[in-house]
Amino acid sequence: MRRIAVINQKGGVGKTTSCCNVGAAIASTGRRVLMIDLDPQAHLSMHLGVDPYPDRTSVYDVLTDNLPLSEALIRLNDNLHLIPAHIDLAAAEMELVSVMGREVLLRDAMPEIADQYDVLMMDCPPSLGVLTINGLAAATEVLIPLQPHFLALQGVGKLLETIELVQKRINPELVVSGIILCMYEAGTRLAAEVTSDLKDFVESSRDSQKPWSSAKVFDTFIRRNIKLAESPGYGKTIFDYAQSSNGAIDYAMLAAEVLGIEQID
Amino acid sequence: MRRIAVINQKGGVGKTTSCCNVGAAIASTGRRVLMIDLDPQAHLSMHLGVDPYPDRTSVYDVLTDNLPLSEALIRLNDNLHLIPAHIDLAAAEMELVSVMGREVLLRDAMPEIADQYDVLMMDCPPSLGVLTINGLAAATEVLIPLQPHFLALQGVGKLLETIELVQKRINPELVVSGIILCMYEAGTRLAAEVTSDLKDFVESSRDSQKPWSSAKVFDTFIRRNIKLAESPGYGKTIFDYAQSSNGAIDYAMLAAEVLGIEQID
Ligand SMILES: Nc1ncnc2c1ncn2[C@@H]1O[C@H](COP(=O)(O)OP(=O)(O)OP(=O)(O)O)[C@@H](O)[C@H]1O
Ligand SMILES: Nc1ncnc2c1ncn2[C@@H]1O[C@H](COP(=O)(O)OP(=O)(O)OP(=O)(O)O)[C@@H](O)[C@H]1O
Ligand SMILES: [Mg+2]
Ligand SMILES: [Mg+2]
Repeated sequence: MRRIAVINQKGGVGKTTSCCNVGAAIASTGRRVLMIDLDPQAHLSMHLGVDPYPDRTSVYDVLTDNLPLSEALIRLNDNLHLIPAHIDLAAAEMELVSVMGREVLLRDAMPEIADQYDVLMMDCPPSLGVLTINGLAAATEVLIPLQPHFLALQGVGKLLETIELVQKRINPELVVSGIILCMYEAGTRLAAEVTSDLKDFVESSRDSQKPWSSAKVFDTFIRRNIKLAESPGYGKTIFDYAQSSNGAIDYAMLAAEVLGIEQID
Repeated sequence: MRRIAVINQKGGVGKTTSCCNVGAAIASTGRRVLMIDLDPQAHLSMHLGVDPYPDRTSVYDVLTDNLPLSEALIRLNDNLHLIPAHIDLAAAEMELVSVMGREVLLRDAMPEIADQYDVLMMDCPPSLGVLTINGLAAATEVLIPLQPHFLALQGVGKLLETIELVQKRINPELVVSGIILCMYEAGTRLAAEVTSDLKDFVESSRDSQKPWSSAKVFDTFIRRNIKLAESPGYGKTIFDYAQSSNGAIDYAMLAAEVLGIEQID
């Protein structure tokens, strides 16, 4: 099972939109996909039409009560399941502060479902706290969505530092597989410059021993498309909401690239 | 002295861009403006060409060492001064956890400079932690930048709850003066719908006793403009970087609205 953590401590860069739509595109190929919403904001859950109402079982119960994943999951369709988030996750940071092995609680829940899915995707909150660390500890790989803006580059160093710490101390197999350029303003010099800086950086790490030494900047850029911003309001993926939009085209292409296949229809 | 906190716990919604450019436009009218960068990311400082190098005196020293504001400030021009941020602010949350009156440390530093400026603007990090609370405690009013997207509306309730708590327990004179629509995708139905929802909400609070009962949704929307994303990379305000761009036009109009005057040239 490929276990993918979608991570960036910067807010509003496209983590949830990417997790939702890449996951849905992968599921459309017949592969079995489980999504886990690790964000107290519960935006992935909402994006998939699952309202985080107060009594709903969620990943919060998995982390704080050892609830098995199978008891928290929701079947969206045959190939796409979701473990929703819950507002109580906001308190998890505090509640888990002195719990033994608090960074690996999610990883410990993995074995139960290891042979039931082909791909696991975890949407993380915009922070490097215990929820995101649980995502990193449970993952085999990291996808980093990024907006090609000057200020966006400033946070990448800290993010990579954290990934390296988790890889060294908790999860030796963790790698950064790729950087996703989101909200790409096509035709602007800024997007081209930032993209080129990122590619240089990734190239220069090729012979290093860093967890990002084999990372790529995906060739597929996700262009700005209002349909992508509208679809969460309907609780639908871009493919159910506007299947011929640029947003759907771009995310299908990106998912194909993530899978290493030609294309997804 | 009008003391304005620019606040939204959601990331990447335009807080820094708004603080920088509204502040600069206000200063261009001859009013004396002090900006305080309360974000460990130090994006406001960078936006104004001030690199947060390791030994620089900053607002961190004001909060943790009682350094007077006058000893941390940088004169950008005669009317525009800045108290920069510093990476060490990231540790402030932890360091201040058991300090008596930790929410009013910045407010306590205000008297020294009270008659030296006409407007104070504080750029807050994307969180509701101790740094943002210091901004709220030191402020007379709050500006809330917001991206007119569905998911953006989800966080507003929590933000207003926090503002109300601060107003009740720490700062009775605090009001929300306005909501700034940033990164406005003109001509889209989504932006129009979210804007209309926000206006309805604000109208319905008119007779309440809430701190937002006299808030307005500013008529000036800040349209998406790549120049606004480029200018931080040059350490310049939009007026120094691209004075005839839509970004400059919009922020000058918004600043005029904030001041309650006809226009700014
Ligand atoms: N390519 C795009 N074009 C237009 N809007 C987009 C695009 N990608 C995402 N959005 C919108 O931008 C906003 C931020 O995206 P998203 O929620 O995916 O970011 P995030 O990194 O998950 O944010 P957070 O840090 O709050 O979790 C959302 O309102 C989303 O609908
Ligand atoms: N109207 C706009 N058009 C295009 N780009 C914009 C606009 N406003 C802001 N940006 C860019 O979008 C990104 C986010 O804006 P900004 O940094 O002001 O948000 P923020 O709320 O301060 O983020 P944070 O939560 O990280 O502090 C930045 O790269 C900025 O340069
Ligand atoms: Mg998200
Ligand atoms: Mg900011």
